Amino acid sequence: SPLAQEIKQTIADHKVVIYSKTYCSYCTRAKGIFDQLNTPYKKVELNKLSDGDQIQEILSNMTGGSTVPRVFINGKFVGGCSETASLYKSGKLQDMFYVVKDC
Amino acid sequence: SPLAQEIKQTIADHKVVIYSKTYCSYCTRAKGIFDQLNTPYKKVELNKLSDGDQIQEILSNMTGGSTVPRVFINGKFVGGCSETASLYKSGKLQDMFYVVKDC
Ligand SMILES: N[C@@H](CCC(=O)N[C@@H](CS)C(=O)NCC(=O)O)C(=O)O
Ligand SMILES: N[C@@H](CCC(=O)N[C@@H](CS)C(=O)NCC(=O)O)C(=O)O
Ligand code: FES
Repeated sequence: SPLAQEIKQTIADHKVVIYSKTYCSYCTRAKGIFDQLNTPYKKVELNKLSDGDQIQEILSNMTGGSTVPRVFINGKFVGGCSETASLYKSGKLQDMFYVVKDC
Repeated sequence: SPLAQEIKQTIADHKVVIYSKTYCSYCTRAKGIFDQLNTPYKKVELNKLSDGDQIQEILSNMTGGSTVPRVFINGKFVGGCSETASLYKSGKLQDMFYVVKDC
């Protein structure tokens, strides 16, 4: 569908995409993590979009779940708030961003 | 107003009252804390009530904020998720429930 294509394009076009709702503290926390890393991200606020429900449904088909936040990095689904926070605490999230050249 | 009276009655009638929304992880967490303590609580799921928005507005007048969760213990406003979690971690929440007789 055109909307599914649009979603796939968004995920391909941005290093980090966060499907979110503006009133949700879990979404605020996920965004805060990327703010901490000084990493730009594309946020899609589903409660502010007329097709927000449809987007959430397509995301459910794509990723197996429809909750927010739904975080994509490098075109891949990474998880929600818990997964993002867990990757951040373990340092694995940072690895997705910084490229250290070998000496 | 009758609705404000109803709210005051609810807060007076139950040891713990949690104003909540069913989809909200912060609300789930607040409820989980009282589940941990094996303490019964009255939950009011605002997104499931036709007058949910009005209740939220009255709560804002009563407590200075309209976010959820909004937790009352012994008829007093205690706070949201952060305050409840903080009281639990410090042991102060438990003190509100167990009465230890002096020897
Ligand atoms: N464990 C998940 C929890 C996600 C979750 O339950 N999100 C809630 C909001 S906090 C949700 O999407 N509820 C349904 C909805 O808003 O459509 C995570 O860490 O992201
Ligand atoms: N720091 C507050 C955060 C409360 C908060 O921002 N709640 C959000 C949902 S997670 C909210 O009520 N948003 C507006 C709404 O749903 O009406 C707490 O610990 O309870
Ligand atoms: S809506 Fe409250 S944490 Fe997501």
